[in-house]
Amino acid sequence: MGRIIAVANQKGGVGKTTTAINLAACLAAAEKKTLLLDIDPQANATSGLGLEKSKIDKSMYDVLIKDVPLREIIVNTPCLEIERYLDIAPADIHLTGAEIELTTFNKREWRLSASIESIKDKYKYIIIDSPPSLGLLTVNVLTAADSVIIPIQSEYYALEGLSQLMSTIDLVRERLNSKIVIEGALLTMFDARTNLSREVEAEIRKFFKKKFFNSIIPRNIRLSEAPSYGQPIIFYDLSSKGAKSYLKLAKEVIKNG
Amino acid sequence: MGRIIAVANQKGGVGKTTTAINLAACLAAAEKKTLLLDIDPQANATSGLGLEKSKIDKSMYDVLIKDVPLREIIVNTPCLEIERYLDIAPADIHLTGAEIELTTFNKREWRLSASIESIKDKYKYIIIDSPPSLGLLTVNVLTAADSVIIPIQSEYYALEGLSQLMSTIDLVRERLNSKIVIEGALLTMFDARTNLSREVEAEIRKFFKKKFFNSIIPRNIRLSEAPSYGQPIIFYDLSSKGAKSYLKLAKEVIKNG
Ligand SMILES: Nc1ncnc2c1ncn2[C@@H]1O[C@H](COP(=O)(O)OP(=O)(O)OP(=O)(O)O)[C@@H](O)[C@H]1O
Ligand SMILES: Nc1ncnc2c1ncn2[C@@H]1O[C@H](COP(=O)(O)OP(=O)(O)OP(=O)(O)O)[C@@H](O)[C@H]1O
Ligand SMILES: [Mg+2]
Ligand SMILES: [Mg+2]
Repeated sequence: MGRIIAVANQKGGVGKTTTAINLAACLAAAEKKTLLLDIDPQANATSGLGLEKSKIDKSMYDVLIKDVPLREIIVNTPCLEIERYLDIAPADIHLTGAEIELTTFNKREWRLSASIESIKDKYKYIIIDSPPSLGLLTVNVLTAADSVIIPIQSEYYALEGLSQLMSTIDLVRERLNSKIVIEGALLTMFDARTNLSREVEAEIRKFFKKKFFNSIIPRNIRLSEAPSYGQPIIFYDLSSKGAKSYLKLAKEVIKNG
Repeated sequence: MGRIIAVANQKGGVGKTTTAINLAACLAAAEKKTLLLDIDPQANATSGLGLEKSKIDKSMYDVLIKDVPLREIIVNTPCLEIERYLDIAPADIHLTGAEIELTTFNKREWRLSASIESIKDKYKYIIIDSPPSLGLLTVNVLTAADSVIIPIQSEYYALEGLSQLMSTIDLVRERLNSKIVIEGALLTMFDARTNLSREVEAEIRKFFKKKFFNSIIPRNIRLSEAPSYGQPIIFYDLSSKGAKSYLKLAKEVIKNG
């Protein structure tokens, strides 16, 4: 059952949360039972799907640090259209301290992987949104994951951090999780009119070779408006370029198995 | 002498590095002796100013963890136009492990502040670029700083993290650094044509009241092209909107003292 897909890149603001939310929503719309797991202390995936921070009782902090079983924190999505197929394991502000607290635990890289074991078979896909760093929270995500989607903004700095990310993934594969593979690199905020986007695309294709999604996410203002309504793009504006590109991405992920 | 200004916001991709590099370059162009200090493991400020990662012998990692004096790692900027006024304390990839290593040190929040003491009087301004997190590296930056510039992308998620950032700054002021003040909130990647940008602007002005820079940084492709040439915007394209807005910001910072 459940395929665990991490969405990770330590570079900030590259579209990790936007990808995690919209991929999870498109998979649910395709009637695949999906869990969106938010490990980022900013809890953007949690609020971007319309969950109110004040209504969240327990979060991923309680799972990672207080040994609360994952199924006790899982809530159903507020999006009625896909409520039968999409659940969320919310994050909250306490996760900010989790990285330092985790350093004192035994088997600290395995906390997330161990917590997912008990619910893994309830879902076809488990999508995990990570914070912009390569600290213990992201290492936990990579240790739990079957594969990784790497969103890459079509900008210069986005190229800089790739070798650091790849060597971290290699290290996790050698020492913590031998099964992890690259699901694919995903170009985000792509603007075909600029040389910069096209230059970055050429570099990324060379770097990732076959591990490159055909779907490219264009820069699209509707994608950045949707979270303020707590909705995935397919329910905020199905006719937008953003919605079409994430539906295409979900099709590719489903085709991969 | 030296005013220490942190550029901080845990939200990723909001323009921290772009602001740190271009503000430092504009201050140097105004013949104010400036040090740009890069504490981000991604080392984007270091490469964005044209320093080659392979040529960097020692970095901020060695200062924070190995007690190397800060003056030993400081290099002069490769930008000939401002080489008499701009120095850089580079970051490198080893900083990724620094957060975990710092947890074991005594007075771990003070490591940066203590290291700056010895060189503080050599500069009029010390600008510090921080990583996208509220972990020990950013706490070190806030503990060392006299004031904080908060770049805010004109987007929904950028609003979400502000109360978390403000409570961290308040906590640092209470327990670690009573002198720290907000230098100002700086709107970045602003696109006056979109409702989203204008809505976020209204919210930010309400939130920050007087602590709000008049300068607003527009979305400007030249700003994202400049780092691939290792140049600040005022030398890459002085006629661009990006250059004009950062020159205006530098004037405001100089006016503040
Ligand atoms: N394709 C797109 N077109 C336009 N705006 C986008 C697109 N993708 C994301 N955005 C916006 O860009 C900003 C950054 O995206 P997002 O927050 O998803 O990145 P992230 O990698 O999760 O950031 P962080 O590193 O802080 O976790 C957000 O305000 C989001 O709404
Ligand atoms: N005003 C602007 N107009 C257009 N592009 C911009 C602007 N400011 C920054 N950028 C680009 O947006 C991206 C994010 O900016 P930057 O890297 O400075 O943010 P950051 O907050 O330092 O990110 P991180 O959280 O990863 O440290 C970069 O590719 C940068 O070149
Ligand atoms: Mg995010
Ligand atoms: Mg940066």
